[in-house]
Amino acid sequence: KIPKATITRLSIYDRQLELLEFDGYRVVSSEKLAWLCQVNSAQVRKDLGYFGEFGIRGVGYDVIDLQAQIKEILAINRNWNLGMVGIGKLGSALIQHHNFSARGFKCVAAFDNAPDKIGKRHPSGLMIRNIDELREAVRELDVEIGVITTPASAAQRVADLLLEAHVNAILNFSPTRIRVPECCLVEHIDFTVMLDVLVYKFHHEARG
Amino acid sequence: KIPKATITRLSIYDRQLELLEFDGYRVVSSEKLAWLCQVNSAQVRKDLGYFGEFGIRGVGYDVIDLQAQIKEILAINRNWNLGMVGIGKLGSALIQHHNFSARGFKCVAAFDNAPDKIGKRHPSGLMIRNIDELREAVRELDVEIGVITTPASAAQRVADLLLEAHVNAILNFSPTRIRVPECCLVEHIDFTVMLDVLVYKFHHEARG
Ligand SMILES: NC(=O)c1ccc[n+]([C@@H]2O[C@H](COP(=O)([O-])OP(=O)(O)OC[C@H]3O[C@@H](n4cnc5c(N)ncnc54)[C@H](O)[C@@H]3O)[C@@H](O)[C@H]2O)c1
Ligand SMILES: NC(=O)c1ccc[n+]([C@@H]2O[C@H](COP(=O)([O-])OP(=O)(O)OC[C@H]3O[C@@H](n4cnc5c(N)ncnc54)[C@H](O)[C@@H]3O)[C@@H](O)[C@H]2O)c1
Repeated sequence: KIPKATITRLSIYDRQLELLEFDGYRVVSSEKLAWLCQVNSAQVRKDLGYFGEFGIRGVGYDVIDLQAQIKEILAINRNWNLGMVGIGKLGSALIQHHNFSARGFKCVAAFDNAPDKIGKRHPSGLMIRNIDELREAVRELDVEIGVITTPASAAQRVADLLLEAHVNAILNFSPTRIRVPECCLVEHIDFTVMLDVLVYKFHHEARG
Repeated sequence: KIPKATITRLSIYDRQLELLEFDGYRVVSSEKLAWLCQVNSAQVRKDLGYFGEFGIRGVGYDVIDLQAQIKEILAINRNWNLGMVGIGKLGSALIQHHNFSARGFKCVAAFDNAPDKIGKRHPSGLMIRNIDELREAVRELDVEIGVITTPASAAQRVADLLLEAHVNAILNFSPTRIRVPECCLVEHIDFTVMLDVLVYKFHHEARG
């Protein structure tokens, strides 16, 4: 079983490889890739080692090939259809976030329950639908991942509706734990976790 | 040197302990805490082991004491003053995000460069200031952490201004790498990394 930390790092390696390619590099050593990603090079080799033999000992990795291999591992060569629920400030920002679409995630449906939002066209071009029509829209647009960006009080209800509509992968941004059956995968996101990381490092580096 | 993954998990343990306290639990075993946090119990004991002796062998941890100890480790007993730059959809959502303030992070200043936003009061009560006044505002309000929620094209310039104003800890949400000197700490956030994790698990669990 691949550790979650490895998956997260693979995604970080992939982004750095994209930037290296953009800057004109053809080859990168595990030491340099590790330094760019703020991990040690043994970790890079260990993470990649789960998936096979990459690169040339003593030389490094081909920047373009390794990206393709990692993208395949991350199953993001294909497009994933997202449905966003709760088109407030956060939902709206996410729909338009550049990296979303750049990495094969396409927001194909947007849902809300506010009368003044339903039926309006979002700046991205997406029509905001009534959450009551979730089931039909999921079927029609083949929504695979549900993203919850509603207030905490609405989150469990929205999760239940997504599950009823057979959306089994959920990304939850609301600050509450949602309960789902075993067939469903939930990733919870809270940016304040990254603030904690920053604060800890800052606190400890400041103390010396 | 404490691994970053440990810091992230400590923050997750802390949240689960808060929920346990809310549900009336006084003690939790490392097995149960591990299960709630989706890690194995050896990892929990290893992470906490970096910081000392906690809990009672064979019994578990005191839910309230362990929270206090972890919060102290995470240096979030005290308040950290944030300055948000770029009060668009994402910046606005972050200012009002419940968990921010619940964990000792207080947004004390908001900056933008759009004439129709400068001088306006944000719904949270915060006055949106001109980014040109960053230096004075940082000194006056003791801003410790800068949060960049501008478009990618503005991010490096904003980082330079924060550094000039002696803000040495930056949380960057824009989809671009910013360059900073050694004295500055940057955490980059891209929630598409979590989408990658979700997709990988989904892809691999679906294949069986
Ligand atoms: N994870 C993070 O780091 C993070 C950061 C910022 C905000 N948040 C959270 O994201 C959520 C959204 O924040 P926001 O600032 O965009 O809020 P918002 O109030 O601007 O938007 C919420 C939207 O959800 C809609 N909604 C409410 N109930 C609904 C329902 N039952 N079905 C469909 N739509 C519904 C509302 O009409 C509104 O459009 C909040 O829970 C907030 O705490 C999380
Ligand atoms: N990290 C993530 O997961 C994630 C998710 C969503 C959005 N984003 C990113 O966050 C950023 C903001 O997204 P948004 O949808 O809120 O955009 P937005 O256009 O709604 O807001 C951007 C704000 O920045 C202000 N601004 C521009 N240049 C500035 C400058 N030089 N100084 C001060 N303020 C300036 C604008 O006036 C505007 O208010 C984008 O870079 C987007 O790609 C990241």
